[in-house]
Amino acid sequence: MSRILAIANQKGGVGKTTTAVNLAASLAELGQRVLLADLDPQGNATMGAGIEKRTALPTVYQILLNQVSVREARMRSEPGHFDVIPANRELAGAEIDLVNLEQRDLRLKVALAQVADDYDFILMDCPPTLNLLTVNAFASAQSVLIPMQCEYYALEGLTDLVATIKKVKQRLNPSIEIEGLLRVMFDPRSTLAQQVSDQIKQHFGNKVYDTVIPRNVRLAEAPSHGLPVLAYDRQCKGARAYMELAEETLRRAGIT
Amino acid sequence: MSRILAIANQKGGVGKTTTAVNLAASLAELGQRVLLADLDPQGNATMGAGIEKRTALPTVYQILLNQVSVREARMRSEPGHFDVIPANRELAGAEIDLVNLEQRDLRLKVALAQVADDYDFILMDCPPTLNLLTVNAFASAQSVLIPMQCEYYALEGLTDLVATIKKVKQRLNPSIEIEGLLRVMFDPRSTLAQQVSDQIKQHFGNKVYDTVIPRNVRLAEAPSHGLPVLAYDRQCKGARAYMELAEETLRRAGIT
Ligand SMILES: Nc1ncnc2c1ncn2[C@@H]1O[C@H](COP(=O)(O)OP(=O)(O)OP(=O)(O)O)[C@@H](O)[C@H]1O
Ligand SMILES: Nc1ncnc2c1ncn2[C@@H]1O[C@H](COP(=O)(O)OP(=O)(O)OP(=O)(O)O)[C@@H](O)[C@H]1O
Ligand SMILES: [Mg+2]
Ligand SMILES: [Mg+2]
Repeated sequence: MSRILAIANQKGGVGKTTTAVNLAASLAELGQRVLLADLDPQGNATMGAGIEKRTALPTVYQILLNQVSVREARMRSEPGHFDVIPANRELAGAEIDLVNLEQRDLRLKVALAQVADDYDFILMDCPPTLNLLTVNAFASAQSVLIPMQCEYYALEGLTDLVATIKKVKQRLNPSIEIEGLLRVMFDPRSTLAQQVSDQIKQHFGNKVYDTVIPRNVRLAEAPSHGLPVLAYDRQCKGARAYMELAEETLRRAGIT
Repeated sequence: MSRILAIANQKGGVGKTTTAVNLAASLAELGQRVLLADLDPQGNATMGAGIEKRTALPTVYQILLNQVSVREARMRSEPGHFDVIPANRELAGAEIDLVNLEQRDLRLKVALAQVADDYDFILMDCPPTLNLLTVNAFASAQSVLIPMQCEYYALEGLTDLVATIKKVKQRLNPSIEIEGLLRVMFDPRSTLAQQVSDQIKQHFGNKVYDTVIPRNVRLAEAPSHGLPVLAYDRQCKGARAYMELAEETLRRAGIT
């Protein structure tokens, strides 16, 4: 039975895709069978895993419209050693296409259930908005990993994110929990970052991951080569941090 | 007649809100009458201008549902010396509420037209997604200011953004243009940033603003005090860069 994890935060640019791609690759490195579902019309996770999004067909869009199964749409990320459900800008139409359809919130959950036994982990990279795509991810997930920058707007946005997770818990998925908050692009010399970090520790306690992802330019360079950072520069600070996160994820899941 | 500018990029965290709030304050400092419309359910521009989003009512949401006019919803940003149409998470429901309504793409344009003579500039802070809210902004705007970080995913996203602007130009607003691309959080020591900067100059030519916004922590601190950076620390690099941008914006508009 796989662990299904949504990687979400409606605040933009906080490291959701970077976390999704590199956690997937690091878990694969530790012997886990991983599926990464890209739910963002930007298709960044698809590209970051080395797959050309513009020619990918079918994508998660066709899965949500019940036209194909996950088995038919999944592709292999060669450099990452995990499977990917690709996405591209066609997905931007999903919100309007799905809104009047049956079971619009549960389509992804039903589709992923068919392949649950093939994987140890299923990760979902969410778009920077609390829309039907993110709700589909929350309806499918056992828990939510929340990447966040330790800055004001990202802190501000947590209230709305937690409120949305609570609503999904009541209406669609009673077992959803917050897996943890991951501090990303963390600069220990910044007073603002320290203050925000203290506030989230106070509020979320041990839900805050011990692993902290530092700002490391190699993480920003790797996707331009279509590579997870482990395949781009395995000794850099960013690669080591994501390996540490993968180990902490396994510990938290009781797998060691 | 006011100049109406959409500040948009579906890539998250590239400095849209920081640009919207600080360009508004800097234009006001130069004697312009400015309205800032917050179109993001995150309500960051509302908070960054010093207005409490959680108690703001009516907001842009009621304007889009044709329940109130802009005159009834606008508030004053005391520290910024500009007017604001506030937003909060209630707006997240707009996509679903508007989708089956008449003139769903033109509601904002019609509402803003009623106050066009009150302002020299109307700026719109867009959410990190190419949805109905952003389309409403594009339908209302004469041009689009595109903040961007000089990194791979942001570069990647320009294709989809330009394609969306073209579609709006054909269907809804024949006069829309790209006003310019603004390099934000620019680190001149980074080779990646230099490479991406060269690529956008090659592709967009003089549409790339001369003004470059450096990474400056004061820009990230100011919103936690509900202040534009001009009111928080007017001598810092960030404040000076946005004043420079305001001057360049006036030059480009033929106002000096
Ligand atoms: N730890 C890091 N150090 C340096 N750069 C990083 C780091 N994490 C992410 N980045 C870069 O910061 C930018 C934002 O990260 P990313 O795109 O992963 O965020 P996101 O939350 O997925 O954004 P969106 O909201 O658009 O989906 C990207 O250009 C990425 O390469
Ligand atoms: N030039 C800068 N120097 C340092 N920090 C900055 C700068 N510009 C923006 N920031 C910070 O970076 C983060 C992202 O900026 P901002 O929220 O303005 O981007 P955005 O594009 O509006 O994000 P979203 O996609 O969520 O709407 C914020 O925490 C902001 O305070
Ligand atoms: Mg992303
Ligand atoms: Mg914003």
